[in-house]
Amino acid sequence: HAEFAVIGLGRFGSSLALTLVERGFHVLGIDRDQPIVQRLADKITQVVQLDSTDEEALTAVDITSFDTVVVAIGSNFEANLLTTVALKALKVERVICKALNERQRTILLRVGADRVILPEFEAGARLAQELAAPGMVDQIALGSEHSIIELRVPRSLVGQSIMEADLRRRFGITILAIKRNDILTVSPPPDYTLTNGDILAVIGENTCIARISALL
Amino acid sequence: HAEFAVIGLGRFGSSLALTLVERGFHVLGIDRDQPIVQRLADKITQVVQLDSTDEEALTAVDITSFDTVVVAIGSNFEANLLTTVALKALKVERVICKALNERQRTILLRVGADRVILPEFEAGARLAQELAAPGMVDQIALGSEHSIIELRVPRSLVGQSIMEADLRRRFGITILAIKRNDILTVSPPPDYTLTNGDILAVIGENTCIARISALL
Ligand SMILES: Nc1ncnc2c1ncn2[C@@H]1O[C@H](COP(=O)(O)OP(=O)(O)OP(=O)(O)O)[C@@H](O)[C@H]1O
Ligand SMILES: Nc1ncnc2c1ncn2[C@@H]1O[C@H](COP(=O)(O)OP(=O)(O)OP(=O)(O)O)[C@@H](O)[C@H]1O
Repeated sequence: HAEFAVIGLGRFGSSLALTLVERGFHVLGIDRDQPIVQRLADKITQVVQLDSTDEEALTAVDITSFDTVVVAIGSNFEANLLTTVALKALKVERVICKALNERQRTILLRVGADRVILPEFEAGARLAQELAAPGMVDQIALGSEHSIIELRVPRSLVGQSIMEADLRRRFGITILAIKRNDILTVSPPPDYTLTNGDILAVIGENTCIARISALL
Repeated sequence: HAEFAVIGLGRFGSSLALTLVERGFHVLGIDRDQPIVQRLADKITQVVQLDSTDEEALTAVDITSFDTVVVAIGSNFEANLLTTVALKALKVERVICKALNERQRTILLRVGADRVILPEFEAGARLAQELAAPGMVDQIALGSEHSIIELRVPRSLVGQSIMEADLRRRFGITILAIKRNDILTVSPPPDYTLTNGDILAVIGENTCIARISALL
């Protein structure tokens, strides 16, 4: 059963820790700021005040017993870097770091971070994808070549049956399921009539997916 | 054809603007800091230096001609708020704001922001979801009751045919597609043998999805 330690309980770190607790995981929260530790004390499994650049302090809380330690310190890069180096020296299995830019990411990976996240940049790119394809509700990549996307039925297809819409021939995509209000139809039949408000889950190669997005 | 203006070209704002430009959209970037404007001048369709709390300056760049304006100013809440108020007074159609906490979000919505994003909090929650279900590659919600999830085939199912795995009866989920290396099989047949490394795209009610996540 995985256990997590989160060092740095700012916006990113605290929401990470609280969400993991919500999911039933044991979380140790660490921050050097006493008011922050106090505020979260009864919301996270265990919260301690310590300076994470101090290897002895990390050892004292048995940091290596955690499968994953997240270093969620952004604006103090030196503390972030020293903490990451300390965690890897103590042989913590997986260390995930926040960073503020690519230069920091490169350095952290070089000193042994297993993964580095740039939350603000990723959030900006994510919002852009959403704004760029407003009819598209969501999408997941299936390998590097294919995607499943969820989209509102395009106006130009409303009233057509699946057979008439002819999506496989026109766009190379297959409708996996359709959600109409609360009813889900998996592998809908060819005579199913597409109705305004239907949510379609379709699968196809990424180039094909791009072409249907143009319909939206 | 939608056009976007992004006010505040920090990490969140700049990556939003650059990603929209990559997607072929016309973007106006605004920042009061000259070095930032200079650095992005040849990467964004159009970049201007101005103080976004100045309604006249906003009018001078024809801000109402943009369908969507994003206020990506975080640490200066007063500027964020005044800018949002100015944009709505000028009747900008859609205003999306960044905010640093729930209190700021409430205030911005109250003065007319159409949507408020908390990027660091959302990034923390998103990482938590990923860490919480490591066998699960990705997921999309299909309405409030169902999800499509992409998962690595659980070890306990390797070597079984789809019929033997009996996922619909055991877990209430349907396999929509399977990716093996670069081959995608949509609606795989009952005699398809699940192999180590296969990526499954399955659909089901959220409670059922939670139960198969326990297998991972
Ligand atoms: N050496 C350290 N040991 C423990 N905690 C630390 C240390 N340095 C910073 N912190 C804590 O990390 C938290 C987050 O740090 P900071 O605010 O610098 O990052 P941020 O990236 O701006 O945060 P946010 O996630 O809110 O965007 C703060 O609560 C701070 O007290
Ligand atoms: N009144 C203003 N008019 C125009 N630009 C502004 C104004 N106030 C702040 N900015 C710009 O907004 C940008 C982002 O602001 P700030 O750094 O405060 O936000 P942040 O949320 O910390 O950024 P990040 O997206 O990097 O996390 C900065 O480049 C700053 O110059």
